[in-house]
Amino acid sequence: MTISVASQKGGVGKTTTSITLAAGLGRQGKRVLLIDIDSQANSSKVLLADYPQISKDNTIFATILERKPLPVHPTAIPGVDLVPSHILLSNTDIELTTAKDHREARLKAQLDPIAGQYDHVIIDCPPTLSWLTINAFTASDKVLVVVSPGYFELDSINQINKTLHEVKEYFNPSLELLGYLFTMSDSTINSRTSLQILRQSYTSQVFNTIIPRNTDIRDAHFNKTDIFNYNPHALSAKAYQSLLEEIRL
Amino acid sequence: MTISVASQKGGVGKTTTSITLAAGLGRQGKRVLLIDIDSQANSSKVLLADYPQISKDNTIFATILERKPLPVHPTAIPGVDLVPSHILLSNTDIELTTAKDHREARLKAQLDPIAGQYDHVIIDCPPTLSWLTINAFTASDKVLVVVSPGYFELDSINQINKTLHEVKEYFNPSLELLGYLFTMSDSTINSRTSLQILRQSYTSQVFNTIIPRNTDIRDAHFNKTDIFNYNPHALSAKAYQSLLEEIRL
Ligand SMILES: Nc1ncnc2c1ncn2[C@@H]1O[C@H](COP(=O)(O)OP(=O)(O)OP(=O)(O)O)[C@@H](O)[C@H]1O
Ligand SMILES: Nc1ncnc2c1ncn2[C@@H]1O[C@H](COP(=O)(O)OP(=O)(O)OP(=O)(O)O)[C@@H](O)[C@H]1O
Ligand SMILES: [Mg+2]
Ligand SMILES: [Mg+2]
Repeated sequence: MTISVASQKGGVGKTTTSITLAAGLGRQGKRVLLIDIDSQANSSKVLLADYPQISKDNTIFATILERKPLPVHPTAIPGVDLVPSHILLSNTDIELTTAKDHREARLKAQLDPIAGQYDHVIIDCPPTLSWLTINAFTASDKVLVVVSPGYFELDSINQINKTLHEVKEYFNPSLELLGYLFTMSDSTINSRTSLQILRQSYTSQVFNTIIPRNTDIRDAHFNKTDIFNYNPHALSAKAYQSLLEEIRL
Repeated sequence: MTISVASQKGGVGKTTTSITLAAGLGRQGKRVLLIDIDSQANSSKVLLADYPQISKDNTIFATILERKPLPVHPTAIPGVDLVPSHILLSNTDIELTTAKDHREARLKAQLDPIAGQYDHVIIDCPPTLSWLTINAFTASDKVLVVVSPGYFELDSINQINKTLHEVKEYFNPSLELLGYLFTMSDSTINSRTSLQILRQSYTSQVFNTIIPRNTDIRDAHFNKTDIFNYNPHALSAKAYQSLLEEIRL
């Protein structure tokens, strides 16, 4: 299954969720491909020790802008490969505008031939609803929308739903929402209210599993590793573990 | 003075800082224009009660895509006007690509004629380094870069510096960094380490004022108001107050 992890709202935990799901699945013995399509390249910088030496032709830049096969790199996590991103990806919208081909399907065209080698593909999306996110959705079976506490965060769901429906109508009829994941939950009234509003508005589509705010996650990223490797007993590691069980990937 | 509040990293506090600085200056009796150039329109939704009824022709969409004058709306905060954003702004990169004019200066062209009516102009930027951020930087005197604790957040400074220097070289020679604002500071080792790294790397350019993580901020946004109006005694309100004194606007 190919899953896009998305939200237009910045800083809600898209990269964290992508890395953690990929690592969790890899540790279960599954073959996983993590695709970083955000020009910040946060997933790439955590999982590829030699990321700074990688040229743009060896990143997803080559696939999106030059329609070349996906450059796949092994990572230190058992079973997990990665297609890294590149800062020049931020020029994609500009480049794709005048493309004559199906610009929404550049990722899909290169993913389809290799997807069979993996049990799961996870796509870490940028905090925008640009051609990159449209490419990710066109290549995906499901979208996992990440929401953290707050007014802006809840408000962002409307727009991502519109984008999901547009891609489903025009480019990928089988695209479905996997669910809404509530992250960075804390003990404040604001967090509880946010979760309540989310559950009232979207009921069955909200995962039962909640990811707590847990500084171990940030520490894991500083150490360029995933939370299972950094501290498997961390509250957030256990929560992501139960999310994997809930999604039954 | 015109200040862009920016970072490619999502969720670091750009919108919060923009709203709070504008509100703080307004309460000091200054005339302030807040420009929302992020298609999420978070600043707009907090400060304009009638935002949902506003058509795209009455937002910055008209300025950026149709080169019309900036639509200025009064807000409930004394002295603060707002130019709202619109979701269709997310198509800007696509639209501006084939523009024959100076596409980096569409905002500047319409801001210059009215900037004199205000003591300060603040621009809330999106979490991307696209034509919208380039327009904001081209129209600005200074850039305030927001950083919250974490590896991704610290890493994002390199790229925003590159964009600042590119705009300075090609479009706006007088553009300068105002400084780095550390926000959402908490009592974790990770937060202390992040601040230490920031201060070691950028020393004199880091504001002395630190903004603490403080749930009152999120509550203020839920109540569609600024922190000074919601709880002037909140830790974060006092911190933003001391930031205003430190910047001496
Ligand atoms: N459950 C959590 N508890 C505490 N910190 C977290 C948690 N999840 C993520 N973080 C931290 O919060 C910050 C934002 O998370 P992350 O970068 O994954 O979000 P994102 O949605 O990918 O951001 P962007 O929109 O910039 O791509 C990071 O510093 C990350 O380490
Ligand atoms: N000092 C703070 N303490 C606690 N919460 C905060 C603080 N500053 C901002 N927030 C909250 O954190 C979230 C992210 O802040 P904000 O939306 O201002 O960031 P942003 O950089 O504008 O995000 P984006 O990249 O999506 O534009 C919001 O829910 C906001 O209410
Ligand atoms: Mg990310
Ligand atoms: Mg914002």
